[in-house]
Amino acid sequence: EHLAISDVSLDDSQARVTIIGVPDQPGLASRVFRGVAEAGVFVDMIVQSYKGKNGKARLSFTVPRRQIDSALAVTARLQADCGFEALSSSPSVAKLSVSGIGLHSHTGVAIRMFRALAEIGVNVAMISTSEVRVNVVVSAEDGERGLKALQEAFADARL
Amino acid sequence: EHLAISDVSLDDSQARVTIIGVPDQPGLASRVFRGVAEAGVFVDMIVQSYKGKNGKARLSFTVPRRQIDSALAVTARLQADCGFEALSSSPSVAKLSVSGIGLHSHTGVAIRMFRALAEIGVNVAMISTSEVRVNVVVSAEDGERGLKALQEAFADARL
Ligand SMILES: C[C@@H](O)[C@H](N)C(=O)O
Ligand SMILES: C[C@@H](O)[C@H](N)C(=O)O
Repeated sequence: EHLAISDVSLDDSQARVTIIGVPDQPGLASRVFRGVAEAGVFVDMIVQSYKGKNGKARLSFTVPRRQIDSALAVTARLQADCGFEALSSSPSVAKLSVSGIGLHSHTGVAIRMFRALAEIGVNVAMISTSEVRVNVVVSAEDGERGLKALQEAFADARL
Repeated sequence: EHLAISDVSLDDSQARVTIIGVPDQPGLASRVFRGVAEAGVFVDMIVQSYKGKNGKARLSFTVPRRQIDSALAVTARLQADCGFEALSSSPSVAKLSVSGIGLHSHTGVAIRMFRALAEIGVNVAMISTSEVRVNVVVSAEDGERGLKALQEAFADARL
């Protein structure tokens, strides 16, 4: 498979907020992110996987590390109103990104990323793919060595 | 806020697979997606939100509708080996996408999307954002009216 990679990068400026047990009804995502934006918090990655057996969704998002306290304050205030089961967060995470060119390459890109990170024992905490880019979140400690592993794994495919 | 939107689109060719209760250890994502690729299934969107209170992750991905059976066969075969708690799927979903230009617009894009869908009572089932694009999955029945609502919501921002 011919992969054409334009960029492999590490963003270690982010923190993570996860809302566990979000009622899966229209309007909740809008309330959460409007509240976070009104508090002046800049959200980077937003990820929601499909609901679980209990019918509740799980929303994760990343914010600049210096804004984690205001992001948590907003979600904690919404918790009672919206019926969230729990909040979890991390003061620092690392986002690893690989950008490919063309629709058919992003699956190949994802598979190669997951394999490269698995081989060095790095756990993938969040995944978000789009047509031209695959983003994964790993622990802050794994950022640098994750980046090195991905640079090697894609060395032959760089544009 | 000046939003610059290059595209609002609906892809109603996809189906969804969700693996509930994935052990959150290095290597699992690699095994799943290598298995799915070896079965010749083309994966479009991959989403993993952060693990829940039970320490297990939840992986959702979309595949062409005609390939849902082989995708489920692969994940069912892996279920016992990898210790997945459950599988869920949908034979048809609708992916709504809005592409923005420039880093600072994608949060504004996401908020406007969520609000537009909330106002017409469309439930957001999955979310995946990247720097230039926001993808949400809704039910197949909500695809067309979701697209119309987004076209109106972003009419003033189209490039
Ligand atoms: C769940 C899955 O992503 C796992 N954490 C892995 O690294 O492969
Ligand atoms: C969980 C959240 O995304 C909800 N389903 C909504 O539509 O807002």
